[in-house]
Amino acid sequence: MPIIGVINEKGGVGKTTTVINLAAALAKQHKVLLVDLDPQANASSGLGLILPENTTYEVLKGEISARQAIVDSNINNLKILPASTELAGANVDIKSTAENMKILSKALIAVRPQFDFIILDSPPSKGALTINAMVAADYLLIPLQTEYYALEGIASVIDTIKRVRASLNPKLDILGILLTMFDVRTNLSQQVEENVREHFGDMVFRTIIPRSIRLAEAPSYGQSIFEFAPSSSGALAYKQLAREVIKRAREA
Amino acid sequence: MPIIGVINEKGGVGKTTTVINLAAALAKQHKVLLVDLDPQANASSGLGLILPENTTYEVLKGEISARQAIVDSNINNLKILPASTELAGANVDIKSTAENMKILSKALIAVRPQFDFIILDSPPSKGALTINAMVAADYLLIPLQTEYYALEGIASVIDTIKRVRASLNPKLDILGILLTMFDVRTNLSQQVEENVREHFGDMVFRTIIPRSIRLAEAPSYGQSIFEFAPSSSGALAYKQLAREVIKRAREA
Ligand SMILES: Nc1ncnc2c1ncn2[C@@H]1O[C@H](COP(=O)(O)OP(=O)(O)OP(=O)(O)O)[C@@H](O)[C@H]1O
Ligand SMILES: Nc1ncnc2c1ncn2[C@@H]1O[C@H](COP(=O)(O)OP(=O)(O)OP(=O)(O)O)[C@@H](O)[C@H]1O
Ligand SMILES: [Mg+2]
Ligand SMILES: [Mg+2]
Repeated sequence: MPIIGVINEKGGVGKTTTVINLAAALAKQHKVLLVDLDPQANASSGLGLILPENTTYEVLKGEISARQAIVDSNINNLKILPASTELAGANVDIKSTAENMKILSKALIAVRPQFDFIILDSPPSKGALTINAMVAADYLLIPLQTEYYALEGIASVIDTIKRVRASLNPKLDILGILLTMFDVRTNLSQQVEENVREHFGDMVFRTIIPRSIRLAEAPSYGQSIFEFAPSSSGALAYKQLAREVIKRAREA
Repeated sequence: MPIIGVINEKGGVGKTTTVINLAAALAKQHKVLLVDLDPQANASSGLGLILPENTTYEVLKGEISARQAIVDSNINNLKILPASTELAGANVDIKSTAENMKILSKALIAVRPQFDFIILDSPPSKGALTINAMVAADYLLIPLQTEYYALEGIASVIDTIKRVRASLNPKLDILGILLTMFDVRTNLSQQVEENVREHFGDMVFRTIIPRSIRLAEAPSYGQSIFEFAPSSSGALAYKQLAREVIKRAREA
């Protein structure tokens, strides 16, 4: 089963929120591993993990195996390979050689058979951590906030993916572009949606994630949207996304 | 007069929106230079500059002087040193030596006397571009989205600032923490405000930037909020912020 990287160099577009809630939705019927590659460690803290002992930093430095760093989350069938702020050093420490961009991919080989899905969260940059995620992944999911700067930046994201596919990971494919923080009350969201569907057609998920304050409140309780507000618009949208992701991963 | 860096490693908290609209507000009575250090080049495109010839990339590599890259914006008294996507290479190319972290600071020495304020936009990371901004700056303004992950990350931002002050830029001071995207309808924004004012007291600007769709629409027209929607809540807030920034910079 697939490794899905959730990436976008643009900041604050809903990468972490998508990783946590998609992973939680998939965990209802599948065994899921969430890997946090962001030095901000939002995916780890958003699920209630604070200052974990072993993290992706030690795994990327080759000091411990992925198995030693994986811990349970408070959600059944969802395990986490957490991050810590020390990971910021990795973007500097890891020289950008082709070999170093494959560290994560190699580290996950041993644990991959235990999971049906592995979901990777990445920082808002094109640095070594994000490239490691793109090399380890089979598919990439690109969250796209329905606003001007995020739309403008999408071409650069696609360009980086093409370059990684050509040089480091030939099997890499785009699972889809996910519209996030969609506000039905504004023209801006609708204009961005029209524009994106026109340019990218079927690459765009049918599921749209609405702007919903419940999604922003859930991480302060260390919960996914399904524990925090199970009948909110955000919960329904991520449940629908999970169905669409399973369908796309199967058909690929 | 001061060089103000607008920084926060957390993505999407309103750094670029603050840089553009604060610079535009200050330009009503002062000569202002906006320096775009973000490879996404959002501050450049948000003011209508597309694919500029000379950018901060060439300046940081020492190929041209800052003066050669500075161009007019469509706003009186506001000039821009634009960015381009090639800047992403700088985060990798520039080896993190102390000397290299001073490149921007040195490049701005020659042009500094022409301006009353220089405002720096930076990417969502702790890489070489952001450190260069922190070394060149006299003051830092930290936009803080009133949501959980942004609040959680503030300690790491302050920590990075202390380390840069101790090793590379002893004069560096925090001008203030700016609450952004404040939504009066939600408890989350109010809880974050209470929390931040309790911890950081007077360091927090009195001005709060409300969530306003007009601020998100303006960049698609290449305009600041003052040309796009001069009587909107966003325009009033950034005008007030400019007054508070001038007062803090004078009193420091
Ligand atoms: N659909 C949504 N509705 C409302 N708020 C949301 C939604 N999705 C995310 N948020 C909130 O918006 C902010 C940004 O989202 P998030 O942190 O998930 O983005 P990110 O892309 O992971 O950011 P970064 O680039 O810093 O890693 C967070 O405070 C989050 O709680
Ligand atoms: N006060 C506000 N009200 C509504 N929307 C806002 C506000 N401030 C910023 N935005 C919008 O939110 C998004 C994120 O803001 P912006 O791009 O300025 O953040 P940033 O910190 O510069 O992001 P990055 O980390 O990617 O550089 C943009 O689409 C912007 O138009
Ligand atoms: Mg994130
Ligand atoms: Mg920005």
